[in-house]
Amino acid sequence: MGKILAFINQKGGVGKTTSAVNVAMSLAVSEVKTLIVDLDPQSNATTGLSELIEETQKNIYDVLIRGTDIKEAVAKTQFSHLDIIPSTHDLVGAEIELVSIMAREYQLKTALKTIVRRYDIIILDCPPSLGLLTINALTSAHALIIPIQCEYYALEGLSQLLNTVRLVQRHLNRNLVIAGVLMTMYDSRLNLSKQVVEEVKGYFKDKLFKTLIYRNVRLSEAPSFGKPALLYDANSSGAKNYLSLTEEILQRVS
Amino acid sequence: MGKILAFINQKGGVGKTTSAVNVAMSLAVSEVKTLIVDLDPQSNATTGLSELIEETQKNIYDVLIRGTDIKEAVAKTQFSHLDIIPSTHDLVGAEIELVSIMAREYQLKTALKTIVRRYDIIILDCPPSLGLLTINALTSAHALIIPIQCEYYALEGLSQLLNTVRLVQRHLNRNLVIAGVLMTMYDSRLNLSKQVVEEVKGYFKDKLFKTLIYRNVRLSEAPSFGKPALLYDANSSGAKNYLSLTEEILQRVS
Ligand SMILES: Nc1ncnc2c1ncn2[C@@H]1O[C@H](COP(=O)(O)OP(=O)(O)OP(=O)(O)O)[C@@H](O)[C@H]1O
Ligand SMILES: Nc1ncnc2c1ncn2[C@@H]1O[C@H](COP(=O)(O)OP(=O)(O)OP(=O)(O)O)[C@@H](O)[C@H]1O
Ligand SMILES: [Mg+2]
Ligand SMILES: [Mg+2]
Repeated sequence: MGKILAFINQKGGVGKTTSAVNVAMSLAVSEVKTLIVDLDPQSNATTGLSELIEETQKNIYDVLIRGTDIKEAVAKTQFSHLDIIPSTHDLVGAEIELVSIMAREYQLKTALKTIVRRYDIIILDCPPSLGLLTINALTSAHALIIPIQCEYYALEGLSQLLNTVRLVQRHLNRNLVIAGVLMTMYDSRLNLSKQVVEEVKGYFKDKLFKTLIYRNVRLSEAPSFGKPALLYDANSSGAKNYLSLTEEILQRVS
Repeated sequence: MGKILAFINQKGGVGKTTSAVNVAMSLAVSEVKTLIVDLDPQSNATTGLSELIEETQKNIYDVLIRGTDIKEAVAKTQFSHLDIIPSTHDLVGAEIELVSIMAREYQLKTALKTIVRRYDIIILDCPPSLGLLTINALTSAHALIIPIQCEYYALEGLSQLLNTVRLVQRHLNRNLVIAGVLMTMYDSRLNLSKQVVEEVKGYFKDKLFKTLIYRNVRLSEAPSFGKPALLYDANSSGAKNYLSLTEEILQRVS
């Protein structure tokens, strides 16, 4: 029975997509049947995997707003253990369009129910907001991972994020847990990086993943080739960081 | 008569807040009467200037949703040429609450009308989305500045952003122009940075500001002291980059 794992943080540019894409790839090479769902109108996860995708028919907008069967939106990749439900720019209207739909917070959960048995892990990449797309992800997920950039502003929004998680746990998804907190773009030469890690460790304690994702240019180059770092440069620190993170994730969610 | 200038890009973490805060400060020290309005529920701009703010009463949520007089939300800073309208976490609900308000796209424009004469430039910092808060900013603004991070994913969302700008120009704000496109977090050691700049230059031509904002740790340290870079470390490349950018902005918008 598939575990649904959402990557969430309303702060922008903290590494949600980079983490979702690279964890999905690491899972697939470890023979874990994986589906990644791109819930961001910017469609960055769809781009980051575009070289691998065989053929897309429908997308997540069709599923959430037009009521298309989610099976029609699943696209295969070159890897038998990795499928994707792509996003589209049309999704930018979904936040407003969802407002007036009955049971709007459950649209994704209801759709995923019909395919969750086919996968071991389903990964949800979310936009940088706490709107209805992210609420749908939190309502469907078994667990969430919070990527936090090693920057001061990234600490700011955590209390708001945790408030939203608590509200969802109380009203929409009683079983939702925080699988872990992930430090991203760590630069060992900067005091700021070390200070932010200490602060987060003090607050989240052992929820913090032991793996730190170091700043690594290969991670930001890979998307321009439509591939995760593991395929673009398997020897890069970025690819290795995400492989070791994935092992930690499997220990926590299986 | 004040010019309203919005910093907009739905891609997260591209330097909207860092640019809004540091440009506002550079304007104020050049004796340009400046107001900065924080439209982001994360309130990063409010944090980035928190050391300077004297006393806050109301905030932008009170103005947009509760109909409070905008004059009550204006907070003075230690600098006579810099005022701020702070944000609040309550704003996270505003995207949904605005949906059902009459003339929802004009809430900010109507409010700003009553104070625009007091300032030479009003700066709007926006959240990473194309929702109603950003639409309110685009409807009120005379011009917009698009910060673009020197990263591949940052190129992805530009067509969507330009589509939204065109829609706003056609239906909500006929006079809206793009004042300029700003490259941020430029790292001269990385080919990726150079490639992205070339790509943006090819597309936007002389809309691109000549000033590039280089990656500089002082810019990301300053917010933890509640100050813009100019006050935290006036000799930093970050502070100097924003001073020279501000000169370019004044030439374009005056
Ligand atoms: N560890 C890293 N080292 C270097 N660059 C990174 C790293 N992680 C992410 N990046 C780059 O930083 C930028 C932001 O990352 P990403 O787009 O994954 O964040 P996000 O949280 O998904 O952003 P958004 O909030 O817009 O969805 C991207 O250009 C990405 O390539
Ligand atoms: N030139 C720069 N050099 C180094 N760090 C920078 C620079 N510009 C911004 N930063 C840092 O990068 C992070 C993202 O910048 P910022 O928060 O200003 O972006 P944003 O577009 O406002 O993000 P959001 O989409 O969440 O509103 C912040 O932690 C900031 O301190
Ligand atoms: Mg993303
Ligand atoms: Mg910001």
